[in-house]
Amino acid sequence: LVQVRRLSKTYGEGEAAVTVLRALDLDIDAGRIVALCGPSGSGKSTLLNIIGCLDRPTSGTYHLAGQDMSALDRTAQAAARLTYLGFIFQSFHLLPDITALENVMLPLQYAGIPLAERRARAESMLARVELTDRMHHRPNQLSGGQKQRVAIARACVSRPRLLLADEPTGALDTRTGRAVLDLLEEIHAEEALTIVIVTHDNSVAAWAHQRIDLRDGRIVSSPPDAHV
Amino acid sequence: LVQVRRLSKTYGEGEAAVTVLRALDLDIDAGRIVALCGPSGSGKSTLLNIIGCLDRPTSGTYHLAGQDMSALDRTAQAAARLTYLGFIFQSFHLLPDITALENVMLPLQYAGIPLAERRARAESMLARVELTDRMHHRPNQLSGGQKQRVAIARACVSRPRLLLADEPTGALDTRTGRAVLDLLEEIHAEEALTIVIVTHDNSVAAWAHQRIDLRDGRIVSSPPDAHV
Ligand SMILES: Nc1ncnc2c1ncn2[C@@H]1O[C@H](COP(=O)(O)OP(=O)(O)OP(=O)(O)O)[C@@H](O)[C@H]1O
Ligand SMILES: Nc1ncnc2c1ncn2[C@@H]1O[C@H](COP(=O)(O)OP(=O)(O)OP(=O)(O)O)[C@@H](O)[C@H]1O
Ligand SMILES: [Mg+2]
Ligand SMILES: [Mg+2]
Repeated sequence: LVQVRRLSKTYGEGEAAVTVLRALDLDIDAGRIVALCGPSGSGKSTLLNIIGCLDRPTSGTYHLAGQDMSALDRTAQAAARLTYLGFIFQSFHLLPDITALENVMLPLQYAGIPLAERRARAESMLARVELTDRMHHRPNQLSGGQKQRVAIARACVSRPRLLLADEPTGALDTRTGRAVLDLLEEIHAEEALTIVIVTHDNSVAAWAHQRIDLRDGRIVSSPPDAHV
Repeated sequence: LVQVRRLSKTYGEGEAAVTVLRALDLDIDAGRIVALCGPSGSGKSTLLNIIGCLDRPTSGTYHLAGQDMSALDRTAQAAARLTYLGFIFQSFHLLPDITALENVMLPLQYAGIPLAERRARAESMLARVELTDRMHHRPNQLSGGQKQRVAIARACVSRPRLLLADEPTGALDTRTGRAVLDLLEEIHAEEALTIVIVTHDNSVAAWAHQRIDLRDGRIVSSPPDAHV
């Protein structure tokens, strides 16, 4: 499903250039749950953003379901994100002026789903992350872990084919984090969802099917082709 | 050092009222390291903000070093925060248009410290959180864990008497998180710094002198007077 070849990413130029990803190769089969681990600053979010079509590599190729994503223009990339991808951001990126429920309903609006069904599906997803009693709060009326769960619900509600999760349990206590993993596992079982989950938590990495380690922009500890 | 009596906090009014803290009692001796734990949404950040003079209780009292903080006006509260308190926010709150180094220098500027010394102390603190090679980056050029470390350096550089840390290792890998705890332990040893650290990480709670558990706005698992 995901095929990355000789992927590199450099910020800045000349003396100020910072190379963050270094000619990475990576293959992820459909339906796999892959944990992406590594030290702070090693390039995990950068790699996830490129896979999620939120950023472009400096060089190398990225194919999603056989399609060369670097060949797409911005409009086509945005369409791919809407129909195919779900993204849970490390800093959540909720819309501040609408409620948790309205935030979760938003991806379904772009998909043209009628109001009653949008509301029902969003309420159901918020119940699954245990936020029913906070769904009419706006983000600044929510705790850190509550905002994280809204971001999780929003990413899952549109039933994506590929879910990209950047440290989705980072702000959660153990029990709530486990409830989130249970939710992801249920959706995975229902739909053979492919999941790439960046995490610092070894128990989350152990929960995944396979673990990939990143260090200084290189994959260091997985099978020779990094085929998972 | 910290004395909280019958502290309550309620947001909203009437039907929309949400009671987040419920008549809490808490005593923290100077020089102690206290871990504050509890489920997502239990009131940890709210309690920390009140202790840090960033918010006011709905009822009850809070004394810091014998002084009734609820009796202070906004200006006096701001002065207390500058001279006495260091705060590491759950969402960092770095100034986006200046570099990491400039962010860390900022508290010293308010203290009237000359430029050369501000720079030297900020560079030293950034080195202790392993960010020397990123100190001229702005926050949007930093990873999640790098931003967290800038927030940590900024809170420590002014040598506060009371450090309030809201999940300071949440975005960090195990090794970097351990380096942060080592830094806090060194400063604590140098100056008998009092630390209240909100955390979901049991190894961080174990590192502290004492652990307090919060559940639905009440302290549930510590000695009868919650005296630590
Ligand atoms: N402005 C507000 N209006 C209404 N409710 C609020 C407001 N701010 C916070 N809350 C509620 O207060 C409760 C406690 O929030 P707090 O941020 O203290 O939790 P927390 O223990 O820090 O959680 P986490 O571990 O998720 O960070 C939450 O249930 C939240 O929804
Ligand atoms: N716009 C930018 N300009 C320069 N360097 C950048 C920029 N954005 C990110 N970086 C650098 O890229 C590196 C990788 O960042 P990335 O966010 O991918 O790390 P990460 O593995 O997700 O870290 P964390 O675990 O701390 O979230 C970091 O060292 C960061 O300083
Ligand atoms: Mg990251
Ligand atoms: Mg919190």
